[in-house]
Amino acid sequence: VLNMNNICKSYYMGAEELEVLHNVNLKIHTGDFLSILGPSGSGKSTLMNIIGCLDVPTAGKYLLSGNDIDDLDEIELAKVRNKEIGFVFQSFQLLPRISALHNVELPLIYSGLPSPERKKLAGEILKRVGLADKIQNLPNQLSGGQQQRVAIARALVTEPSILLADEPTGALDQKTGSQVVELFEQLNREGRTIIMITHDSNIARRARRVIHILDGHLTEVEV
Amino acid sequence: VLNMNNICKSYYMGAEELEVLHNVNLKIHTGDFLSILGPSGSGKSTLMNIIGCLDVPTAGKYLLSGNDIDDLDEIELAKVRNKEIGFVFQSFQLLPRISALHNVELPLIYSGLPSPERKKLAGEILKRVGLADKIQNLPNQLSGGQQQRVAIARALVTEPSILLADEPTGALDQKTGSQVVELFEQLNREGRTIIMITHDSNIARRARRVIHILDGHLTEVEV
Ligand SMILES: Nc1ncnc2c1ncn2[C@@H]1O[C@H](COP(=O)(O)OP(=O)(O)OP(=O)(O)O)[C@@H](O)[C@H]1O
Ligand SMILES: Nc1ncnc2c1ncn2[C@@H]1O[C@H](COP(=O)(O)OP(=O)(O)OP(=O)(O)O)[C@@H](O)[C@H]1O
Ligand SMILES: [Mg+2]
Ligand SMILES: [Mg+2]
Repeated sequence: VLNMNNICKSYYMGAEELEVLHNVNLKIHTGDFLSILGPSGSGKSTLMNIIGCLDVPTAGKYLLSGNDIDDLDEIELAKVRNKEIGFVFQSFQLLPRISALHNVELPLIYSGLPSPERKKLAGEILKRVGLADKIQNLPNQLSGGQQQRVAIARALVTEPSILLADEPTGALDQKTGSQVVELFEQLNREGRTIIMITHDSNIARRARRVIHILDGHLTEVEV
Repeated sequence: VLNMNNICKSYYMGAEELEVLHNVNLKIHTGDFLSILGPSGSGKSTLMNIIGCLDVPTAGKYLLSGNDIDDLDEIELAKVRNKEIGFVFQSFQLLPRISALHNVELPLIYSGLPSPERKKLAGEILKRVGLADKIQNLPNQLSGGQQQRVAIARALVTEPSILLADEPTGALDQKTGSQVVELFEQLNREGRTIIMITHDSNIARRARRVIHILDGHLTEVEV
């Protein structure tokens, strides 16, 4: 479903160029459960943003569901993103002035679902991540790990075929983090593709494929 | 240096009251190295904010360095905070429009240090957390774990006698996280008091005292 060929990514700061991803080659098949491990600053979020079509590579070919993303304009890219991909951001990116429930409902508004159904689906997924009694809280009325779980619920509410999770358990204790991974395992059994960045080798081990990244170079490790 | 007696803390949302800390009793001595473990939503950050005088308890007595914080007004509280306490926030709280170096220099500006010395001290601590080549980057030009390390550097640059760190390794890989804890261990050998919230039992074990928190109740565990 996803085929990256010699992907490079550079950031530019003033006159300086910093190449962060060097000729990354990665094939992911529908239904894969993949984890990406690597030190801080090694290029994981950069890679994830390109996989999720939130950023474009500086060079190389990226085919998503058979579409070459170079051929897609902004509108088509947004359509692919909203329809197929659920993204859990490393920094959560919740809207600060609306409740947990409204944050999770947001992606369903874009897909045109009427309000009673939206509230029902959003409430159910918030319950599944253990936040049934926090749905009316604003983000600043939630703990760090509760905010992270709202971000996870928001990514899952549209039932995406591909879930991209950037350090989804970073703010969670062992038990709560394990419950989140159980949720991902269940989604994967339903046939969804899961790509998870993590620093926790216990969490990484629960995937079926493990990719290591070091200074923007990938190596696959036998699981 | 720190004595909490029957501390309670409630949050109010509209007409609802949620008591998060229930009769917390905690004594911390100068030079202690303490870690606080507990599930997401159990009250760790709430407790840390009261310890760091960023929030006031709803009931109970809190003596910091012999001062009853009830007797201190806003200005005196801020003075104690800036002089004695370094705080690493769970959400980093970096200023987005200034560089890593300027973010770390900020606390030194309040203490009236001239610019060349400030830049030197800020540059040194950023080097110690592994960010020598990132000092001019803005926060959104840094990875999650790099932002966290800037927040750690900012808390340490004033050489506080008490360091409060709320999940200081949450965004860091094993090796980088361990280097940060080594830095804390060194500061503790110099006599500084370290209080660290963490979800990682490997990290917690490196402290000399371990406190568990569950639903706002504390228990101390033998290390
Ligand atoms: N907008 C940017 N401008 C310049 N450099 C950037 C930018 N964004 C990221 N970088 C740099 O690119 C490198 C890779 O960043 P990235 O966020 O992908 O790392 P990461 O593997 O996700 O790290 P972490 O585990 O700390 O989140 C880092 O050294 C970072 O400083
Ligand atoms: N401003 C607020 N208003 C209402 N409730 C709040 C507020 N801040 C925190 N809470 C609630 O208080 C409880 C404790 O929050 P706290 O941030 O102390 O937890 P925590 O132990 O730090 O969790 P985490 O490990 O997820 O960071 C949570 O259930 C949270 O929803
Ligand atoms: Mg990252
Ligand atoms: Mg917290």
